[in-house]
Amino acid sequence: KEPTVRELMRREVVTAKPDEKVEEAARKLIVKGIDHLPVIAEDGRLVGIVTSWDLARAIAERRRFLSEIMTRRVVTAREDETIDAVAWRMAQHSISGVPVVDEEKKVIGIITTDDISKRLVEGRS
Amino acid sequence: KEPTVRELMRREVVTAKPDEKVEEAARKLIVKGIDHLPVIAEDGRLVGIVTSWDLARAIAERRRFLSEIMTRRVVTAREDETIDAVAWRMAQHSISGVPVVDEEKKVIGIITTDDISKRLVEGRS
Ligand SMILES: C[S@@+](CC[C@H](N)C(=O)[O-])C[C@H]1O[C@@H](n2cnc3c(N)ncnc32)[C@H](O)[C@@H]1O
Ligand SMILES: C[S@@+](CC[C@H](N)C(=O)[O-])C[C@H]1O[C@@H](n2cnc3c(N)ncnc32)[C@H](O)[C@@H]1O
Repeated sequence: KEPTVRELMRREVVTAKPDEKVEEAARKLIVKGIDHLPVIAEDGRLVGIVTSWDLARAIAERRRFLSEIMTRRVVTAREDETIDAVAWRMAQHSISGVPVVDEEKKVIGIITTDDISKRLVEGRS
Repeated sequence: KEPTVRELMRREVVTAKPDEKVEEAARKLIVKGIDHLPVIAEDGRLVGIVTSWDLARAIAERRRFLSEIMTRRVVTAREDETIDAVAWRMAQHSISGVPVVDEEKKVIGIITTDDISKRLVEGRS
């Protein structure tokens, strides 16, 4: 049987707010050793995503707030999708990770190419 | 037959120098849409690696030169290794990419978990 997103996703998701400073977001990524921060508005809606790559862009473009560098059209996944479908979607968009959302678009997890690559090995051993 | 690193690695490798400014490295990552920069000394030796995650750290710790943030003990791969072996090594070290080196430790390519995840899908279709 094909593995699903539900089996591989991480449920503990570190997030950020649009008015947060770039420096605060950087500290969150470093403390947790992660690369992705879904950006959540006051009302709980997913309004963007920021990766360590966007923070590199903040350096190159001297930006100070997440709202200036975050990507607003977020590519996501649902937990009942196959790993294949999500790996394909990430390859199409040249991205390394997607938030997993429920039917109300609430973020319930995150899955990255690191998780998929790791599965490839675990699946064989 | 198991796929090898040689089949999946990218041969065009963007690199940096240890005395380069963080801002210059950030621009290189942004222009190419990549996350990894092997750091090469004047004599051509691989002396470190910097990722977009390290640049996030440069923001959090207010550092200005690559020599201050680069990782010096670089995890690498050889081109005749299997994808499995390299995916396992990256999972063990919680890293997303490794430079591919020849027998003289010269960098001849790079392979990331994005490349491995993409292969998983291509392999099935
Ligand atoms: C093209 S990717 C390449 C660099 C890196 N691998 C990464 O995923 O960020 C860089 C851009 O993709 C965006 N991005 C990453 N994950 C995303 C997602 N799930 N939905 C939309 N954009 C995303 C980032 O915000 C960033 O601007
Ligand atoms: C633990 S990883 C997690 C974040 C991110 N996924 C990444 O790979 O950078 C972050 C650290 O791993 C280091 N790193 C990344 N690739 C490496 C490699 N091939 N060899 C040694 N260190 C590496 C980076 O320099 C960074 O300090």
